[in-house]
Amino acid sequence: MRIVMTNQKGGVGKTTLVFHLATLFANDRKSVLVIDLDPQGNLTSCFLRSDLPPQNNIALVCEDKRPEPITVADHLDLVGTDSSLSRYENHDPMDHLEAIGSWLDTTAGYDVTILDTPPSMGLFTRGALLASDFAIIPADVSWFALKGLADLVKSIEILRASHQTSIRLLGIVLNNVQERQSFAQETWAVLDDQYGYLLFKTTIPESVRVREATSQGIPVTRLNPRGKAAEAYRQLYKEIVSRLQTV
Amino acid sequence: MRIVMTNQKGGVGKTTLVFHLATLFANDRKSVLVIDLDPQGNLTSCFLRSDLPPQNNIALVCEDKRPEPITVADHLDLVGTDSSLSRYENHDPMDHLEAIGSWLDTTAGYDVTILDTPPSMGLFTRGALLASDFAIIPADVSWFALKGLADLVKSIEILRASHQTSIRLLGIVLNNVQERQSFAQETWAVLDDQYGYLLFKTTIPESVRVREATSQGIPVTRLNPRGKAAEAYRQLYKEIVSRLQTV
Ligand SMILES: Nc1ncnc2c1ncn2[C@@H]1O[C@H](COP(=O)(O)OP(=O)(O)OP(=O)(O)O)[C@@H](O)[C@H]1O
Ligand SMILES: Nc1ncnc2c1ncn2[C@@H]1O[C@H](COP(=O)(O)OP(=O)(O)OP(=O)(O)O)[C@@H](O)[C@H]1O
Ligand SMILES: [Mg+2]
Ligand SMILES: [Mg+2]
Repeated sequence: MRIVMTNQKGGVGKTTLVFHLATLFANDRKSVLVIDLDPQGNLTSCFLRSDLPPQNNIALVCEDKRPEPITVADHLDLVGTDSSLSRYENHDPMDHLEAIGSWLDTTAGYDVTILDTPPSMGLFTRGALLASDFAIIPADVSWFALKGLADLVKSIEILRASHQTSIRLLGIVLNNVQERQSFAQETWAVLDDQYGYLLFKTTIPESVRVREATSQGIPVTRLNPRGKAAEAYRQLYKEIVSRLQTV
Repeated sequence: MRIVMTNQKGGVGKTTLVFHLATLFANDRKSVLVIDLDPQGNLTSCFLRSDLPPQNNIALVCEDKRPEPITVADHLDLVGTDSSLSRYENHDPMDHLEAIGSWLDTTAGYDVTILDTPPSMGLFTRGALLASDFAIIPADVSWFALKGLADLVKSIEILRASHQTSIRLLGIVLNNVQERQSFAQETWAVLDDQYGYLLFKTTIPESVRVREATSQGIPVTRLNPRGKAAEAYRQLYKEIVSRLQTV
């Protein structure tokens, strides 16, 4: 089962969510593969403090070679990336679009694969959408992120129809929610009206501990297990697992 | 004089900074042109609540046509964009890279032109860097944004050397700074050590009023003029103007 985390809007929490969900699946004894498709390599830097060895770089699929997963925790393997990936972003899109999917088809044996994408609708994001079963869209409670949502939901639909793939939107997660924002309540009402069941009930609160966690490469569920953010990630994980069982 | 706001890291505050600096230059009776090069069209949506008319879209430069600026406030014109721009992102980069600069050369008469870019190092960001005199890099106080800074500073240098253009880094602005983050003090010390004079002294505090401002299309300097965020933007504007006079 493959899940892609996507939103063209920057900084909404895609990488942070992949980092936490991957560790929660692995804690639950699922065998997990995470893939970093963002040339910034933020997901890679959550797991590895040193440079990524070339044989573990997803960029290899653009050269018709097979990247090797690297074990970063119990039940958790990574195929990462770095800025070398950007030299393929402007290549002729068609030849690389299918590359991610066809390589993934050779990596049997994982219960869950989670793909992190860059903040764009470019080649790697579209390749990841075509190769996945489900998409999760993180959004923050801001006018910019909400404005882009309708376009994003539509373009996932269009991609699915034009390539006859099975990608489905599993849901939208509100991240970085600040309690004191009256604006958040109003926005929630608008979202609920527009997206209803697609919206996960669990929202992830804004918490300085989350920022500290990603910078230390330790999930907040371990750094501050009784805090509100850790509780929210565990709650969201349960909601995701139950949705996966019912779709 | 042309300034480009850039950072491949998403969500660090590029668009919000362009929106506020453009209004501060215009209030100071400078004639200002702002250009939106992000297919999300976030800057455009700060100024226009309705759809952008096709003749005001920067995408026209990729068809060898001339977009028309639209006046959105006193002394402030916009050439905006929307998702139609993304069809050019994967075109053969070389023919569009120069298009932005050569069109800008025909739009004489503005004191200041400010370009907003998408969170990537793709075609439009590189075209904007080649066409500008100065770059300003907003960063938030996070491991991800700081990790990418060195790469970004380096790639601006490389672009300048390989295309013999005059682009120079005017400075780095820390945005979304939360007082209670002890992490911020530590990070500031590391940044000061690494970037020294490149770092603007003024930092922009995290403030819910800023989020509300962009969603209403009213700068925080008007929405909440005596608040800490408005004060910081005015302070930063003074620092930018004085740097422009001394470089
Ligand atoms: N719940 C949260 N509370 C506080 N900070 C958060 C939270 N979630 C994410 N962040 C912080 O917000 C910033 C943006 O998050 P992140 O980098 O994961 O987003 P992204 O969507 O992956 O960004 P990009 O578009 O650049 O890929 C990071 O500094 C991260 O630490
Ligand atoms: N000082 C601030 N205080 C609070 N919120 C802020 C501040 N600056 C920006 N924001 C909010 O943070 C979010 C990201 O800002 P913005 O969209 O301007 O960043 P960006 O770098 O342009 O993002 P992208 O990479 O998607 O283009 C927005 O919701 C904005 O309202
Ligand atoms: Mg990311
Ligand atoms: Mg922006």
